[in-house]
Amino acid sequence: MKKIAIYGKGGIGKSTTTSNLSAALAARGLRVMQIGCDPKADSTKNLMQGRVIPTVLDQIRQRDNQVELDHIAFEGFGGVVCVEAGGPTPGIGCAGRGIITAFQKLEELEAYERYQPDIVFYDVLGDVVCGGFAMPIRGGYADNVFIVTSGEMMALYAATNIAHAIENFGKRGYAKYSGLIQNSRNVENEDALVQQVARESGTEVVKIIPRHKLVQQAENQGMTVVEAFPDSEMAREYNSLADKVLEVVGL
Amino acid sequence: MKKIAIYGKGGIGKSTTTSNLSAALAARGLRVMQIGCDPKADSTKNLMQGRVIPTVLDQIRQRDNQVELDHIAFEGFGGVVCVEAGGPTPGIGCAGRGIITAFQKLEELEAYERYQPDIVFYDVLGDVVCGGFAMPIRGGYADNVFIVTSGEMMALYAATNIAHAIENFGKRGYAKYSGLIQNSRNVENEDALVQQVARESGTEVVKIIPRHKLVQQAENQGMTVVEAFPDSEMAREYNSLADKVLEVVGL
Ligand SMILES: Nc1ncnc2c1ncn2[C@@H]1O[C@H](COP(=O)(O)OP(=O)(O)O)[C@@H](O)[C@H]1O
Ligand SMILES: Nc1ncnc2c1ncn2[C@@H]1O[C@H](COP(=O)(O)OP(=O)(O)O)[C@@H](O)[C@H]1O
Ligand code: SF4
Ligand SMILES: [Mg+2]
Ligand SMILES: [Mg+2]
Repeated sequence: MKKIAIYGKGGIGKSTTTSNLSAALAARGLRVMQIGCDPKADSTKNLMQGRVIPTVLDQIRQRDNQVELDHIAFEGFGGVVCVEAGGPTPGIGCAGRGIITAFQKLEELEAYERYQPDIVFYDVLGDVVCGGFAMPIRGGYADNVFIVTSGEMMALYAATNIAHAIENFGKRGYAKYSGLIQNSRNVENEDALVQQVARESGTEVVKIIPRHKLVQQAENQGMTVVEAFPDSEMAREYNSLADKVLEVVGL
Repeated sequence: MKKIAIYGKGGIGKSTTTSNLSAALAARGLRVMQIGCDPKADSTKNLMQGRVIPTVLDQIRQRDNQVELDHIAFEGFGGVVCVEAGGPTPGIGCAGRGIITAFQKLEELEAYERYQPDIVFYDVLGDVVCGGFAMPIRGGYADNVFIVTSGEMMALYAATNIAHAIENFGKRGYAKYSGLIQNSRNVENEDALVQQVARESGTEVVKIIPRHKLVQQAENQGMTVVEAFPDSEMAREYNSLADKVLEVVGL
């Protein structure tokens, strides 16, 4: 079971990229689990026909901690097992608390034993790397970390920050920083800017994903591009990313 | 002394807007203090001729807590008193910890008594509203809160989140949510989208600031637009924002 964390600045395209990755790998017969670790809790929406599934935090609250696996894990497109950690009420408590709680609950309910995933993706907010948001790196929960970025200054700043966090506090032998995924925003000199940050942080650009309106068109149908437009050039881009990820993590 | 917090998603233009506001008000003879509450620690750069001042956290570390006011508070353009809270090493501890530490240190060193500001601006990261980032709202440190947003989905999502935090956890009588500042990104239907979020969160759009390359030109000289191009249309926009802010906070 390979555990892969996908980090990046909010809005950069983590969930879009991760859910298309999950869909592409599931379509090849791999058992995939995708765990949303962003309080926005919509990581898996386009694997669930546009449905926002209940979060682990919400279920614990509403069911007074009488939570079963079927309350928090849902099978979506291609059999991808979808989970959303959720977040606390804005302003109170650590925003990353949902992630800590979700990880505990999934272990307690033996989710990995039941579903036997080949790959687990954690889709993690990367604007700050602390509290629960640092767990996939610090807790030894991830074997590999990829960072999604564009050529925009704020996205690159966040990427550098996350790279430092991995370097400083990845537990020995865990959380290998495996590369940047460029989710293009078509800014000036983008490829070179992203390439430079890759070099400076001692890694590579794993794949350049173009900006494409098929993403929005698929989204409007509550789907990934891989599901809605499987024969498109854009679906090929995500499949090529899937190949690269498998190669990098040794699957 | 009016204490005003400026929140918003990372990269939305909080520091650009706040430093131009500070410059505009200082140019009218008001005593202004600007406290950067973003681990990026560059809020006051363009009031300090492009210089990134030492942060409170860094000074405490490097000087073994033997910190004087002159080590952390610096007078910039127009006499604006500049402070940067700083942030911890990425991945370790709460990212908002610098803010908590900075507030304590400024009180301990009696900064407000020494400088007697008419207005204090806190420029605060708003991607998560927890830990130290919630302090200006929860700790009763801010009289008024403005949120900087554009018409982009992620900026509006963050704005809504921050508005909820104020509503849930502003201490009684403190932290009045005073409105949205639209920092335009020229997306489709922008004015209407921002207007809608204003309505839904029970407030108004205080000012629409256009996107303008004079911002970059001033930045490249290490200045605000108000300092570099005082007679420009863009400087007038920031002055008009200053008028509106004074009116809204009752100064
Ligand atoms: N390659 C792409 N081309 C076009 N639009 C994209 C692409 N990737 C992401 N987007 C758009 O950007 C928005 C934000 O992406 P999302 O995956 O939700 O970001 P994150 O999960 O990092 O917050 C999505 O609504 C999506 O429509
Ligand atoms: N009105 C504007 N017009 C053009 N560029 C802007 C404007 N406001 C901000 N910017 C640009 O956006 C970038 C990010 O702004 P910044 O103030 O640093 O964001 P934040 O403090 O919210 O992280 C700045 O480098 C600046 O050049
Ligand atoms: S550790 Fe990070 S996520 Fe948790 S309270 Fe602090 S800033 Fe918020
Ligand atoms: Mg997401
Ligand atoms: Mg800033």
